Amino acid sequence: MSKIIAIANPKGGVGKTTTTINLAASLAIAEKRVLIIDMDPAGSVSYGVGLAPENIRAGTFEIFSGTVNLLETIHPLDYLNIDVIPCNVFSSEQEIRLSEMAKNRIRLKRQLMSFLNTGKISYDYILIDTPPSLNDLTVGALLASDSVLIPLQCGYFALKALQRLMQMIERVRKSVNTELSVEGVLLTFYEKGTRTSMRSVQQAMELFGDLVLRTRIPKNVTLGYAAYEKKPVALVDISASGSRAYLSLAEELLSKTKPA
Amino acid sequence: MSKIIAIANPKGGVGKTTTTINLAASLAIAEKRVLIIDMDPAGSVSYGVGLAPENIRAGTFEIFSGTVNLLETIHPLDYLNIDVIPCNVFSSEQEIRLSEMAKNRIRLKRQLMSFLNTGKISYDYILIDTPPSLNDLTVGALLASDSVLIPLQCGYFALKALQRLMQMIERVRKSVNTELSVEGVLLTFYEKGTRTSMRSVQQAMELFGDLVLRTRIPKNVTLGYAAYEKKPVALVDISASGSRAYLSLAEELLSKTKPA
Ligand SMILES: Nc1ncnc2c1ncn2[C@@H]1O[C@H](COP(=O)(O)OP(=O)(O)OP(=O)(O)O)[C@@H](O)[C@H]1O
Ligand SMILES: Nc1ncnc2c1ncn2[C@@H]1O[C@H](COP(=O)(O)OP(=O)(O)OP(=O)(O)O)[C@@H](O)[C@H]1O
Ligand SMILES: [Mg+2]
Ligand SMILES: [Mg+2]
Repeated sequence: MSKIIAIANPKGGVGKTTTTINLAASLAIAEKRVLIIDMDPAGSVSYGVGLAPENIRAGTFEIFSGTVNLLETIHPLDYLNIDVIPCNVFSSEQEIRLSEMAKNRIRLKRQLMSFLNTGKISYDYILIDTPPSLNDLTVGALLASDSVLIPLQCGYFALKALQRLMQMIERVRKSVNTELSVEGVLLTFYEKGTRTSMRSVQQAMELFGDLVLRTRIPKNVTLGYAAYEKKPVALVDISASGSRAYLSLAEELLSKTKPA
Repeated sequence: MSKIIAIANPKGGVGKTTTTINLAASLAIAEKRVLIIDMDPAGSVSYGVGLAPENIRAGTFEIFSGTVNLLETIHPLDYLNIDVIPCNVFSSEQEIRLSEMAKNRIRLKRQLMSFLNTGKISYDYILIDTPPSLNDLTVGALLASDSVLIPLQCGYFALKALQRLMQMIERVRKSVNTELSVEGVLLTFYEKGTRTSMRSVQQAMELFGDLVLRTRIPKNVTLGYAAYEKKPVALVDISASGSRAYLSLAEELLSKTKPA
């Protein structure tokens, strides 16, 4: 059985895409079979893993338009055992078209369930990157997921964004996806010993208690640089603090999952 | 005649709200009359200027629902000559309701024009903060604006986000707002002398040429800290590099505007 995790926070620039790519890489290094689905028209996942636009045959757009089988949207990476379903939107017409089709919020859940039930490919983890918004694409991802991983940038907290997200999770739980849980709150851009990060840890603990994950992702210039190299940070410099943090995040999540 | 500038970039966390608040403060320090309109349901503007939820009577929600006069949505700040129209969305129901009403994309332009034509209040500058997305709220802001200021974070460029934005600006120009121009591209999180920032400057110049503003906003911890103090950075520490940068941004924009 695959574990499906949505990576979400409507606040922009908190490290959603960076977490999706680097957690996937760390799980793959731990020999898990991983699928990444990109639900953000910005398409940062494909850029960040080096999947060039000209090599994209189909993607999230076709999941909603239903013109191809989900299998056609899957692109294997050549350097790690990770598959990617890119968000293949390259013009504002397509983006408007996708947001109209995404009103059918249950679409991703339906397509994913029927694909997984065929048993053609099985994954240990499916990670879904979401846009910085609470729109139909994000809600569609929440409907399809078992849990939500919430990156939280240390610093001035967009607490309001979190309240909006928690309310939406509640609504989704009451409607179609009663089992949706919070996988954890992940502190990102953490700078040990600074007043800002210490205050953020304290505030996060007060608000979320045990949901705050032990692993904290440090502010690490190699994480930003890895995006230029279009590779997960572990493949750019395994000794970087960002690489070690995402490897320990994978370990922490693996230790939480009860053996199937 | 007011100059209306939308601050937009669909990439999250690049400094849109920080630029809106601190440019407004710098223009007010230069004795200009400024209005900020928040079109982002995250409501970061109100938080960042210290406008508490309990003091908000009406805002962007009522602009679209039409239940009050636009004058009712205006909240003057007590420490600088700045008025704010907050994005007063506090639940996911209201947020869904606002995004439905925002389909009437021309609404903001119409409401703003008819209000300004009454001459009750006149502003030198109206700055519109937008959400990290190319949704109806952002497009509505572009329809109502004279120009777009594009914050661009130094580092890994979300070039795709820019392409989407430029395409949308083109569409808006061809439809209702033929005069929409690019006010400029503003480099943010700039770190003098680092490889990443040097490369970003070079890439921005290649892509945007003269549209790249001379002022660059440095990465400055006081800018992040000012958000905790709920004040523009110039009022927290006028000697901080972030304060000086936004004051010089105001000067650069003022020198570009031909006297009315
Ligand atoms: N821990 C970190 N240390 C340093 N830089 C980081 C870190 N995490 C992310 N970054 C950089 O910060 C920027 C924002 O990260 P990212 O794009 O992953 O955020 P996001 O939440 O996905 O943004 P969006 O809301 O636009 O989807 C990127 O340039 C990324 O390379
Ligand atoms: N030049 C800077 N130096 C340091 N920190 C900054 C700078 N500009 C912004 N910040 C901080 O970075 C974070 C993101 O900035 P901000 O919220 O203004 O971006 P945004 O583009 O409005 O985000 P969103 O896409 O969520 O609306 C905030 O915590 C802010 O305080
Ligand atoms: Mg992202
Ligand atoms: Mg903002």
